[in-house]
Amino acid sequence: VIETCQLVKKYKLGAATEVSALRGIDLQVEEGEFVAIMGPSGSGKSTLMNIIGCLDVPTSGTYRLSGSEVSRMSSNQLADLRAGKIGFIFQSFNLLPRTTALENVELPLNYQGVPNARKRAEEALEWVGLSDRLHHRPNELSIGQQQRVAIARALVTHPSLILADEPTGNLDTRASQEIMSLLQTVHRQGGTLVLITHEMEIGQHAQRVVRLRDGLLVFDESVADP
Amino acid sequence: VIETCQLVKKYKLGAATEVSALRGIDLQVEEGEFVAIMGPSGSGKSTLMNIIGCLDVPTSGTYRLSGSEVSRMSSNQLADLRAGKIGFIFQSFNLLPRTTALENVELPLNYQGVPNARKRAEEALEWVGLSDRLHHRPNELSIGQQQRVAIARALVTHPSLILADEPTGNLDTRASQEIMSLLQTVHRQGGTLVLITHEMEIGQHAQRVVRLRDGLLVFDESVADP
Ligand SMILES: Nc1ncnc2c1ncn2[C@@H]1O[C@H](COP(=O)(O)OP(=O)(O)OP(=O)(O)O)[C@@H](O)[C@H]1O
Ligand SMILES: Nc1ncnc2c1ncn2[C@@H]1O[C@H](COP(=O)(O)OP(=O)(O)OP(=O)(O)O)[C@@H](O)[C@H]1O
Ligand SMILES: [Mg+2]
Ligand SMILES: [Mg+2]
Repeated sequence: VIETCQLVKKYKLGAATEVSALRGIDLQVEEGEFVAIMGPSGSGKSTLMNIIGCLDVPTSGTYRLSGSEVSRMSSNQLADLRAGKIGFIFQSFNLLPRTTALENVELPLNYQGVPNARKRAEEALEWVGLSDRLHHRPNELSIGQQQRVAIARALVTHPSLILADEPTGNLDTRASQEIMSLLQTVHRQGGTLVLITHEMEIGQHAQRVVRLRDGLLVFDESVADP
Repeated sequence: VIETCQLVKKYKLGAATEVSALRGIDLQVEEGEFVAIMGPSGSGKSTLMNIIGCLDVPTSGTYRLSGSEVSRMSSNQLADLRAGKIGFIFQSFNLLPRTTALENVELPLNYQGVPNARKRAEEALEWVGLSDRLHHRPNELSIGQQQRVAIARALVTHPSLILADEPTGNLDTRASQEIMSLLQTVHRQGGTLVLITHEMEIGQHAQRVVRLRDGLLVFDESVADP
Protein backbone atom coordinates (compact mmCIF):
# COMPACT_ATOMS: atom_id res chain seq x y z
CA VAL A 1 0.00 0.00 0.00
CA ILE A 2 3.05 2.25 0.52
CA GLU A 3 5.86 2.25 -2.03
CA THR A 4 8.57 4.90 -1.99
CA CYS A 5 11.55 5.03 -4.33
CA GLN A 6 14.63 7.15 -3.60
CA LEU A 7 12.70 9.71 -1.53
CA VAL A 8 14.84 12.78 -0.90
CA LYS A 9 13.83 15.79 1.25
CA LYS A 10 16.05 18.83 1.49
CA TYR A 11 15.40 21.97 3.50
CA LYS A 12 17.05 25.22 2.50
CA LEU A 13 17.84 27.53 5.39
CA GLY A 14 18.80 30.97 4.14
CA ALA A 15 21.22 31.12 1.23
CA ALA A 16 24.06 29.00 2.49
CA THR A 17 22.67 26.11 4.47
CA GLU A 18 20.87 23.01 3.25
CA VAL A 19 19.70 20.16 5.45
CA SER A 20 19.14 16.75 3.83
CA ALA A 21 16.47 15.25 6.08
CA LEU A 22 15.96 12.24 3.75
CA ARG A 23 18.75 11.03 1.44
CA GLY A 24 17.03 8.46 -0.78
CA ILE A 25 14.53 6.25 1.06
CA ASP A 26 13.12 3.06 -0.48
CA LEU A 27 10.32 1.76 1.73
CA GLN A 28 7.60 -0.73 0.86
CA VAL A 29 4.73 -1.56 3.23
CA GLU A 30 2.14 -4.21 2.33
CA GLU A 31 -1.53 -3.93 3.25
CA GLY A 32 -2.22 -5.11 6.78
CA GLU A 33 1.42 -4.92 7.90
CA PHE A 34 2.56 -3.41 11.23
CA VAL A 35 5.89 -1.62 10.79
CA ALA A 36 7.82 0.30 13.47
CA ILE A 37 10.09 3.16 12.30
CA MET A 38 12.88 3.84 14.78
CA GLY A 39 16.02 5.98 14.85
CA PRO A 40 17.78 8.79 16.69
CA SER A 41 16.28 12.23 17.26
CA GLY A 42 16.64 14.24 14.04
CA SER A 43 17.16 11.19 11.81
CA GLY A 44 14.20 12.00 9.51
CA LYS A 45 11.34 9.88 10.93
CA SER A 46 8.68 12.62 11.07
CA THR A 47 9.79 14.00 7.69
CA LEU A 48 9.27 10.54 6.14
CA MET A 49 5.92 10.09 7.90
CA ASN A 50 4.64 13.48 6.72
CA ILE A 51 5.40 12.52 3.10
CA ILE A 52 3.74 9.11 3.51
CA GLY A 53 0.71 10.88 5.04
CA CYS A 54 0.51 13.27 2.03
CA LEU A 55 1.14 16.28 4.27
CA ASP A 56 4.42 17.15 2.59
CA VAL A 57 6.06 16.57 -0.77
CA PRO A 58 9.54 15.13 -1.36
CA THR A 59 12.28 17.14 -3.08
CA SER A 60 12.74 14.17 -5.41
CA GLY A 61 11.84 10.49 -5.63
CA THR A 62 8.48 8.80 -6.10
CA TYR A 63 5.72 7.75 -3.72
CA ARG A 64 2.87 5.45 -4.70
CA LEU A 65 -0.04 5.01 -2.27
CA SER A 66 -2.29 2.03 -3.06
CA GLY A 67 -0.69 1.99 -6.50
CA SER A 68 -1.30 5.65 -7.40
CA GLU A 69 1.54 8.15 -7.76
CA VAL A 70 0.79 10.79 -5.11
CA SER A 71 2.51 13.64 -6.99
CA ARG A 72 -0.13 13.29 -9.72
CA MET A 73 -3.14 13.38 -7.40
CA SER A 74 -5.50 16.36 -7.35
CA SER A 75 -5.83 18.39 -4.16
CA ASN A 76 -9.35 16.98 -3.75
CA GLN A 77 -8.04 13.42 -3.92
CA LEU A 78 -5.34 14.27 -1.36
CA ALA A 79 -7.86 15.92 0.97
CA ASP A 80 -10.09 12.83 0.74
CA LEU A 81 -7.20 10.55 1.62
CA ARG A 82 -6.21 12.69 4.59
CA ALA A 83 -9.78 12.98 5.90
CA GLY A 84 -10.88 9.39 5.74
CA LYS A 85 -8.45 6.75 4.55
CA ILE A 86 -5.39 7.82 6.52
CA GLY A 87 -5.47 8.30 10.29
CA PHE A 88 -2.55 10.52 11.33
CA ILE A 89 -1.39 10.80 14.93
CA PHE A 90 0.95 13.82 15.02
CA GLN A 91 3.99 13.94 17.29
CA SER A 92 2.83 17.39 18.42
CA PHE A 93 -0.88 16.45 18.43
CA ASN A 94 -2.09 19.36 16.20
CA LEU A 95 -5.38 19.76 18.05
CA LEU A 96 -7.55 22.83 17.43
CA PRO A 97 -6.85 24.99 20.51
CA ARG A 98 -10.22 26.67 20.98
CA THR A 99 -12.19 23.47 20.51
CA THR A 100 -13.10 20.82 23.06
CA ALA A 101 -11.70 17.28 23.03
CA LEU A 102 -15.07 16.00 21.79
CA GLU A 103 -15.29 18.53 18.97
CA ASN A 104 -11.71 17.84 17.90
CA VAL A 105 -12.48 14.12 17.57
CA GLU A 106 -15.81 14.79 15.83
CA LEU A 107 -14.26 17.02 13.18
CA PRO A 108 -13.09 14.35 10.67
CA LEU A 109 -16.52 12.67 10.89
CA ASN A 110 -18.32 15.95 10.19
CA TYR A 111 -15.97 16.56 7.24
CA GLN A 112 -17.07 13.22 5.82
CA GLY A 113 -20.75 13.83 6.62
CA VAL A 114 -20.92 10.69 8.77
CA PRO A 115 -24.17 10.35 10.82
CA ASN A 116 -24.03 9.97 14.61
CA ALA A 117 -20.71 11.82 14.69
CA ARG A 118 -21.05 12.99 18.30
CA LYS A 119 -21.78 9.50 19.60
CA ARG A 120 -18.88 7.97 17.66
CA ALA A 121 -16.53 10.68 18.92
CA GLU A 122 -17.58 9.99 22.53
CA GLU A 123 -16.87 6.29 21.95
CA ALA A 124 -13.40 7.00 20.54
CA LEU A 125 -12.56 9.13 23.60
CA GLU A 126 -13.72 6.24 25.78
CA TRP A 127 -11.28 3.90 23.97
CA VAL A 128 -8.42 6.16 25.09
CA GLY A 129 -9.72 6.63 28.66
CA LEU A 130 -10.90 10.25 28.43
CA SER A 131 -14.67 9.99 28.99
CA ASP A 132 -14.38 12.46 31.86
CA ARG A 133 -12.56 15.11 29.81
CA LEU A 134 -14.89 15.50 26.78
CA HIS A 135 -15.49 19.24 27.24
CA HIS A 136 -11.94 20.27 28.08
CA ARG A 137 -10.03 22.29 25.49
CA PRO A 138 -6.41 21.25 24.80
CA ASN A 139 -4.94 23.81 27.23
CA GLU A 140 -7.23 22.37 29.93
CA LEU A 141 -5.72 18.91 29.49
CA SER A 142 -2.41 17.35 30.53
CA ILE A 143 0.09 16.67 27.74
CA GLY A 144 -0.55 12.91 27.82
CA GLN A 145 -4.32 13.60 27.68
CA GLN A 146 -3.83 15.83 24.61
CA GLN A 147 -1.87 13.02 23.00
CA ARG A 148 -4.74 10.61 23.62
CA VAL A 149 -7.28 13.02 22.09
CA ALA A 150 -5.04 13.07 18.97
CA ILE A 151 -5.09 9.27 18.94
CA ALA A 152 -8.89 9.13 19.28
CA ARG A 153 -9.27 11.66 16.45
CA ALA A 154 -7.06 9.55 14.13
CA LEU A 155 -8.93 6.31 14.82
CA VAL A 156 -12.54 7.57 14.87
CA THR A 157 -12.92 7.36 11.06
CA HIS A 158 -11.76 3.72 11.05
CA PRO A 159 -9.00 4.50 8.53
CA SER A 160 -7.34 1.65 6.63
CA LEU A 161 -3.87 3.19 7.07
CA ILE A 162 -2.74 4.52 10.46
CA LEU A 163 0.39 6.64 10.73
CA ALA A 164 1.37 7.15 14.37
CA ASP A 165 4.29 9.48 15.17
CA GLU A 166 5.47 8.66 18.73
CA PRO A 167 1.91 7.96 20.06
CA THR A 168 3.13 6.97 23.54
CA GLY A 169 5.95 9.49 24.07
CA ASN A 170 4.14 11.36 26.84
CA LEU A 171 2.29 8.48 28.46
CA ASP A 172 3.01 6.43 31.57
CA THR A 173 3.53 2.69 31.19
CA ARG A 174 -0.08 1.71 31.80
CA ALA A 175 -1.59 4.31 29.43
CA SER A 176 1.06 3.30 26.85
CA GLN A 177 0.01 -0.33 27.08
CA GLU A 178 -3.66 0.64 26.70
CA ILE A 179 -2.85 2.61 23.55
CA MET A 180 -0.72 -0.21 22.12
CA SER A 181 -3.50 -2.76 22.68
CA LEU A 182 -5.94 -0.34 21.00
CA LEU A 183 -3.59 -0.05 18.01
CA GLN A 184 -3.06 -3.84 17.96
CA THR A 185 -6.86 -4.31 17.82
CA VAL A 186 -7.14 -1.92 14.87
CA HIS A 187 -4.27 -3.77 13.17
CA ARG A 188 -5.91 -7.17 13.75
CA GLN A 189 -9.08 -5.82 12.13
CA GLY A 190 -7.06 -5.46 8.92
CA GLY A 191 -5.54 -2.01 9.23
CA THR A 192 -2.04 -1.13 8.03
CA LEU A 193 -0.07 0.45 10.86
CA VAL A 194 3.15 2.46 10.55
CA LEU A 195 4.35 3.62 13.95
CA ILE A 196 7.33 5.80 14.84
CA THR A 197 8.79 5.21 18.28
CA HIS A 198 12.06 5.66 20.12
CA GLU A 199 11.06 3.14 22.78
CA MET A 200 12.29 -0.44 22.24
CA GLU A 201 9.36 -1.92 24.21
CA ILE A 202 6.91 -0.21 21.86
CA GLY A 203 8.83 -1.18 18.68
CA GLN A 204 8.70 -4.81 19.77
CA HIS A 205 4.93 -4.87 19.23
CA ALA A 206 5.52 -4.58 15.47
CA GLN A 207 6.10 -7.38 12.93
CA ARG A 208 8.89 -5.45 11.25
CA VAL A 209 11.35 -2.76 12.37
CA VAL A 210 12.86 -0.15 10.04
CA ARG A 211 15.67 2.09 11.31
CA LEU A 212 16.62 5.54 10.04
CA ARG A 213 19.92 7.26 10.68
CA ASP A 214 20.80 10.65 9.16
CA GLY A 215 18.11 10.38 6.51
CA LEU A 216 19.01 6.87 5.34
CA LEU A 217 17.40 3.47 5.94
CA VAL A 218 20.06 1.43 7.72
CA PHE A 219 18.01 -1.56 8.89
CA ASP A 220 14.80 -3.25 7.70
CA GLU A 221 13.96 -6.64 9.18
CA SER A 222 11.02 -8.70 10.27
CA VAL A 223 11.09 -9.40 13.98
CA ALA A 224 10.06 -12.64 15.65
CA ASP A 225 6.33 -13.01 16.20
CA PRO A 226 5.46 -10.24 18.68
CA VAL B 1 14.76 24.74 49.49
CA ILE B 2 11.21 23.68 48.56
CA GLU B 3 8.55 23.32 51.22
CA THR B 4 4.89 22.93 50.34
CA CYS B 5 2.06 22.42 52.82
CA GLN B 6 -1.36 21.12 51.78
CA LEU B 7 -1.10 22.49 48.24
CA VAL B 8 -4.47 22.36 46.50
CA LYS B 9 -5.15 23.34 42.86
CA LYS B 10 -8.67 23.36 41.48
CA TYR B 11 -9.73 24.26 37.98
CA LYS B 12 -13.26 25.46 37.32
CA LEU B 13 -14.63 24.48 33.94
CA GLY B 14 -17.84 26.33 33.19
CA ALA B 15 -20.38 26.54 35.98
CA ALA B 16 -20.78 22.92 36.87
CA THR B 17 -17.46 21.19 36.62
CA GLU B 18 -14.44 21.43 38.89
CA VAL B 19 -11.22 19.45 38.50
CA SER B 20 -9.02 18.96 41.56
CA ALA B 21 -5.59 18.62 39.99
CA LEU B 22 -3.84 18.71 43.41
CA ARG B 23 -5.63 17.62 46.59
CA GLY B 24 -3.28 18.64 49.39
CA ILE B 25 0.41 18.09 48.60
CA ASP B 26 3.11 18.20 51.28
CA LEU B 27 6.52 18.08 49.61
CA GLN B 28 9.87 19.02 51.05
CA VAL B 29 13.07 19.09 48.99
CA GLU B 30 16.44 19.91 50.56
CA GLU B 31 19.15 21.87 48.81
CA GLY B 32 21.28 19.69 46.53
CA GLU B 33 18.75 16.83 46.41
CA PHE B 34 17.77 14.99 43.21
CA VAL B 35 14.09 14.02 43.33
CA ALA B 36 12.09 12.26 40.60
CA ILE B 37 8.33 12.94 40.42
CA MET B 38 6.44 10.09 38.76
CA GLY B 39 2.80 9.14 38.25
CA PRO B 40 0.15 8.42 35.62
CA SER B 41 -0.82 10.84 32.86
CA GLY B 42 -3.15 13.47 34.35
CA SER B 43 -2.11 12.84 37.97
CA GLY B 44 -1.02 16.45 38.58
CA LYS B 45 2.77 16.38 38.00
CA SER B 46 2.98 19.43 35.70
CA THR B 47 0.48 21.34 37.85
CA LEU B 48 2.70 20.78 40.90
CA MET B 49 5.86 21.69 38.96
CA ASN B 50 4.33 24.93 37.66
CA ILE B 51 3.52 26.01 41.24
CA ILE B 52 7.03 25.07 42.45
CA GLY B 53 8.48 27.07 39.53
CA CYS B 54 6.36 30.12 40.49
CA LEU B 55 4.51 30.00 37.17
CA ASP B 56 1.15 29.31 38.79
CA VAL B 57 -0.48 29.87 42.17
CA PRO B 58 -2.22 27.23 44.26
CA THR B 59 -5.93 27.50 45.15
CA SER B 60 -4.93 26.97 48.77
CA GLY B 61 -1.95 25.77 50.83
CA THR B 62 1.46 27.33 51.35
CA TYR B 63 4.71 27.22 49.41
CA ARG B 64 8.04 28.40 50.79
CA LEU B 65 11.02 28.67 48.44
CA SER B 66 14.39 29.03 50.21
CA GLY B 67 12.41 29.92 53.33
CA SER B 68 10.29 32.73 51.83
CA GLU B 69 6.54 32.40 51.36
CA VAL B 70 6.02 32.73 47.61
CA SER B 71 2.50 34.16 47.87
CA ARG B 72 3.99 37.23 49.59
CA MET B 73 6.67 37.89 46.98
CA SER B 74 6.48 40.89 44.68
CA SER B 75 6.19 40.35 40.93
CA ASN B 76 9.78 41.64 40.56
CA GLN B 77 11.05 39.06 43.02
CA LEU B 78 9.17 36.31 41.18
CA ALA B 79 10.51 37.46 37.80
CA ASP B 80 14.06 37.44 39.22
CA LEU B 81 13.60 33.91 40.51
CA ARG B 82 12.24 32.70 37.20
CA ALA B 83 14.96 34.38 35.14
CA GLY B 84 18.04 33.35 37.06
CA LYS B 85 17.67 31.08 40.06
CA ILE B 86 15.22 28.56 38.63
CA GLY B 87 15.88 26.72 35.37
CA PHE B 88 12.58 25.40 34.00
CA ILE B 89 12.42 22.75 31.27
CA PHE B 90 8.82 22.76 30.04
CA GLN B 91 7.05 19.57 28.92
CA SER B 92 5.95 21.46 25.79
CA PHE B 93 9.28 23.36 25.43
CA ASN B 94 7.74 26.90 25.25
CA LEU B 95 10.33 28.17 22.77
CA LEU B 96 9.78 31.49 20.99
CA PRO B 97 8.64 30.41 17.52
CA ARG B 98 10.12 33.19 15.38
CA THR B 99 13.50 33.05 17.10
CA THR B 100 16.49 30.82 16.38
CA ALA B 101 17.73 28.12 18.75
CA LEU B 102 20.70 30.32 19.64
CA GLU B 103 18.56 33.37 20.36
CA ASN B 104 16.13 31.31 22.46
CA VAL B 105 19.00 30.09 24.66
CA GLU B 106 20.59 33.53 24.83
CA LEU B 107 17.39 35.21 26.03
CA PRO B 108 17.63 34.49 29.79
CA LEU B 109 21.26 35.72 29.76
CA ASN B 110 20.30 38.97 28.01
CA TYR B 111 17.52 39.44 30.56
CA GLN B 112 20.11 39.24 33.32
CA GLY B 113 22.58 41.46 31.44
CA VAL B 114 25.24 38.74 31.50
CA PRO B 115 28.32 39.49 29.30
CA ASN B 116 29.36 37.04 26.57
CA ALA B 117 25.78 35.82 26.25
CA ARG B 118 26.15 34.58 22.66
CA LYS B 119 29.24 32.51 23.44
CA ARG B 120 27.63 30.96 26.52
CA ALA B 121 24.47 30.14 24.56
CA GLU B 122 26.55 28.40 21.87
CA GLU B 123 28.27 26.37 24.59
CA ALA B 124 24.95 25.30 26.12
CA LEU B 125 23.71 24.12 22.72
CA GLU B 126 26.93 22.15 22.35
CA TRP B 127 26.22 20.39 25.68
CA VAL B 128 22.95 19.11 24.21
CA GLY B 129 24.46 18.14 20.84
CA LEU B 130 22.96 20.89 18.67
CA SER B 131 25.99 22.88 17.49
CA ASP B 132 24.89 22.34 13.90
CA ARG B 133 21.38 23.72 14.44
CA LEU B 134 22.10 27.13 16.04
CA HIS B 135 20.26 29.18 13.42
CA HIS B 136 17.20 26.96 13.02
CA ARG B 137 13.90 28.22 14.37
CA PRO B 138 11.76 25.76 16.36
CA ASN B 139 9.63 24.76 13.34
CA GLU B 140 12.88 23.96 11.49
CA LEU B 141 13.89 21.45 14.16
CA SER B 142 12.71 17.94 15.01
CA ILE B 143 10.67 17.56 18.21
CA GLY B 144 13.54 15.99 20.12
CA GLN B 145 15.83 18.83 18.95
CA GLN B 146 13.30 21.41 20.21
CA GLN B 147 13.30 19.63 23.55
CA ARG B 148 17.07 19.87 23.74
CA VAL B 149 17.00 23.61 22.96
CA ALA B 150 14.59 23.97 25.91
CA ILE B 151 17.07 22.06 28.09
CA ALA B 152 20.00 24.24 26.99
CA ARG B 153 17.98 27.38 27.70
CA ALA B 154 17.16 26.20 31.24
CA LEU B 155 20.76 25.34 32.09
CA VAL B 156 22.60 28.27 30.49
CA THR B 157 22.09 30.58 33.50
CA HIS B 158 23.57 27.95 35.87
CA PRO B 159 20.46 28.01 38.07
CA SER B 160 20.62 26.56 41.58
CA LEU B 161 17.21 24.89 41.19
CA ILE B 162 16.36 22.91 38.05
CA LEU B 163 12.78 21.85 37.37
CA ALA B 164 12.62 19.42 34.45
CA ASP B 165 9.18 18.29 33.19
CA GLU B 166 9.71 15.10 31.13
CA PRO B 167 13.07 16.27 29.63
CA THR B 168 13.66 12.99 27.75
CA GLY B 169 10.10 12.19 26.59
CA ASN B 170 10.91 12.73 22.91
CA LEU B 171 14.48 11.52 22.81
CA ASP B 172 16.01 8.22 21.71
CA THR B 173 17.95 6.19 24.26
CA ARG B 174 21.36 7.66 23.45
CA ALA B 175 20.21 11.31 23.48
CA SER B 176 18.30 10.56 26.74
CA GLN B 177 21.45 9.23 28.35
CA GLU B 178 23.42 12.30 27.23
CA ILE B 179 20.81 14.58 28.79
CA MET B 180 20.71 12.55 32.02
CA SER B 181 24.50 12.71 32.37
CA LEU B 182 24.33 16.47 31.72
CA LEU B 183 21.72 16.82 34.48
CA GLN B 184 23.75 14.55 36.79
CA THR B 185 26.78 16.82 36.27
CA VAL B 186 24.75 19.90 37.17
CA HIS B 187 23.45 18.08 40.24
CA ARG B 188 26.95 17.05 41.33
CA GLN B 189 28.02 20.70 41.08
CA GLY B 190 25.55 21.39 43.90
CA GLY B 191 22.28 22.05 42.06
CA THR B 192 18.89 20.93 43.33
CA LEU B 193 17.12 18.87 40.67
CA VAL B 194 13.40 18.03 40.54
CA LEU B 195 12.61 15.92 37.49
CA ILE B 196 9.24 14.63 36.27
CA THR B 197 9.38 11.44 34.25
CA HIS B 198 7.16 8.53 33.33
CA GLU B 199 10.15 6.36 32.41
CA MET B 200 11.41 4.02 35.17
CA GLU B 201 14.97 4.03 33.77
CA ILE B 202 15.10 7.82 34.07
CA GLY B 203 13.54 7.87 37.55
CA GLN B 204 16.24 5.48 38.73
CA HIS B 205 18.91 8.17 38.29
CA ALA B 206 17.38 10.08 41.24
CA GLN B 207 18.14 9.70 44.96
CA ARG B 208 14.47 9.86 45.85
CA VAL B 209 11.21 9.04 44.04
CA VAL B 210 7.88 10.74 44.74
CA ARG B 211 4.70 9.36 43.15
CA LEU B 212 1.50 11.27 42.41
CA ARG B 213 -1.86 9.67 41.74
CA ASP B 214 -5.04 11.71 41.23
CA GLY B 215 -3.55 14.81 42.83
CA LEU B 216 -2.23 13.08 45.94
CA LEU B 217 1.27 12.03 47.01
CA VAL B 218 1.07 8.26 47.40
CA PHE B 219 4.77 7.37 47.69
CA ASP B 220 7.90 9.21 48.81
CA GLU B 221 11.05 7.17 49.36
CA SER B 222 14.78 7.36 48.98
CA VAL B 223 16.04 4.85 46.45
CA ALA B 224 19.23 2.86 46.75
CA ASP B 225 22.34 4.69 45.60
CA PRO B 226 21.77 5.27 41.85
N1 LIG C 1 -6.52 24.59 32.78
C1 LIG C 1 -7.10 23.45 33.19
N2 LIG C 1 -8.44 23.39 33.33
C2 LIG C 1 -9.04 22.24 33.71
N3 LIG C 1 -8.38 21.09 34.00
C3 LIG C 1 -7.05 21.09 33.89
C4 LIG C 1 -6.33 22.26 33.47
N4 LIG C 1 -5.01 21.94 33.43
C5 LIG C 1 -4.90 20.65 33.82
N5 LIG C 1 -6.13 20.15 34.09
C6 LIG C 1 -6.43 18.79 34.58
O1 LIG C 1 -5.66 18.61 35.77
C7 LIG C 1 -5.13 17.27 35.80
C8 LIG C 1 -3.62 17.34 36.02
O2 LIG C 1 -2.97 17.87 34.88
P1 LIG C 1 -1.38 17.84 34.77
O3 LIG C 1 -1.00 18.52 33.51
O4 LIG C 1 -0.76 18.36 36.02
O5 LIG C 1 -1.06 16.27 34.67
P2 LIG C 1 0.32 15.50 34.43
O6 LIG C 1 0.53 14.59 35.60
O7 LIG C 1 1.41 16.47 34.13
O8 LIG C 1 0.01 14.62 33.14
P3 LIG C 1 0.95 14.19 31.89
O9 LIG C 1 1.85 13.10 32.41
O10 LIG C 1 -0.05 13.70 30.90
O11 LIG C 1 1.71 15.39 31.43
C9 LIG C 1 -5.50 16.61 34.47
O12 LIG C 1 -6.50 15.64 34.69
C10 LIG C 1 -6.02 17.73 33.59
O13 LIG C 1 -7.12 17.32 32.80
N1 LIG D 1 11.58 23.05 8.18
C1 LIG D 1 12.84 22.59 8.35
N2 LIG D 1 13.89 23.34 7.98
C2 LIG D 1 15.15 22.90 8.17
N3 LIG D 1 15.49 21.73 8.74
C3 LIG D 1 14.48 20.95 9.14
C4 LIG D 1 13.11 21.32 8.98
N4 LIG D 1 12.33 20.33 9.51
C5 LIG D 1 13.19 19.38 9.95
N5 LIG D 1 14.48 19.75 9.73
C6 LIG D 1 15.67 18.96 10.07
O1 LIG D 1 15.52 17.69 9.41
C7 LIG D 1 16.00 16.66 10.28
C8 LIG D 1 14.89 15.60 10.43
O2 LIG D 1 13.83 16.10 11.17
P1 LIG D 1 12.65 15.14 11.66
O3 LIG D 1 11.64 15.95 12.36
O4 LIG D 1 12.16 14.29 10.53
O5 LIG D 1 13.40 14.15 12.69
P2 LIG D 1 12.82 13.01 13.64
O6 LIG D 1 13.52 11.75 13.30
O7 LIG D 1 11.33 12.98 13.60
O8 LIG D 1 13.30 13.48 15.07
P3 LIG D 1 12.59 13.37 16.54
O9 LIG D 1 12.75 11.95 16.98
O10 LIG D 1 13.40 14.33 17.37
O11 LIG D 1 11.16 13.77 16.41
C9 LIG D 1 16.37 17.30 11.61
O12 LIG D 1 17.78 17.32 11.75
C10 LIG D 1 15.83 18.71 11.55
O13 LIG D 1 16.70 19.66 12.14
MG1 LIG E 1 9.85 13.44 14.97
MG1 LIG F 1 2.53 16.89 32.43
